[in-house]
Amino acid sequence: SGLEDTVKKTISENPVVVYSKTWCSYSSEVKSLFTRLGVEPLVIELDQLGSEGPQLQTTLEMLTGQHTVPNVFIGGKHIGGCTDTIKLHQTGELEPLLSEAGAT
Amino acid sequence: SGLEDTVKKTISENPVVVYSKTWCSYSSEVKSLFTRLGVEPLVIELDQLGSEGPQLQTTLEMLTGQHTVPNVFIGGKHIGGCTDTIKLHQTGELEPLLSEAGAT
Ligand SMILES: N[C@@H](CCC(=O)N[C@@H](CS)C(=O)NCC(=O)O)C(=O)O
Ligand SMILES: N[C@@H](CCC(=O)N[C@@H](CS)C(=O)NCC(=O)O)C(=O)O
Ligand code: FES
Repeated sequence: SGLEDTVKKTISENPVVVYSKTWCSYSSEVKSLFTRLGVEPLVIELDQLGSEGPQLQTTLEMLTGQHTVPNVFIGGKHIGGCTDTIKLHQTGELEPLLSEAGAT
Repeated sequence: SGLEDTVKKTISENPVVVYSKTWCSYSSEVKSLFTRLGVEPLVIELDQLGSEGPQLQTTLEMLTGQHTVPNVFIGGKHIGGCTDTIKLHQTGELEPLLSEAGAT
């Protein structure tokens, strides 16, 4: 579908992409983790897109199996949510993914 | 107003009250902290009450200055949100509040 192609294009053209909601603290937490690491992700706020927001969220669920926010991609690969990203950071696996994707 | 009286009655009659949203991870985090401490808070899911949910949230904001969830009360006193409750736990101040309120 059109939205699937949009998501695939977005995640392949940007090293780090975060699908988020402005009022969600887990989304804020993962955004601020990237900021602390000196990374500027492309952030797409699903609650700021009108009717396209829920459609995009459904598309993300079809592509990744994950309907929740935040939904994080690095180097075109689906990473998961906030707890997944934090865990990767704690085990030292996040930084190599970021440098491989050209984000740092 | 009627809702203000409802909230005042609820927080005075129950040792621990959490106003929450079912899909919010910060709300889940604070609920599971209480569970780990052996406390069974009264949980009110604002997204399960139809049109009364947003009205209740506005009432909570008028009473506490806080419009966000989770909104936690112990012994009738306004505690704050998730990070506030976790901080009190980390400094050892939460347990005395819970036993004073008769929650443990
Ligand atoms: N463990 C996940 C939790 C994600 C999660 O539950 N997100 C919530 C908001 S904090 C959500 O999208 N809820 C909507 C839903 O459950 O439908 C993470 O760390 O990202
Ligand atoms: N630091 C606060 C953050 C609370 C917060 O921002 N809650 C969000 C959901 S996770 C909320 O209610 N957002 C609605 C809004 O901002 O209007 C806490 O720990 O509870
Ligand atoms: S909506 Fe509360 S943490 Fe996401």
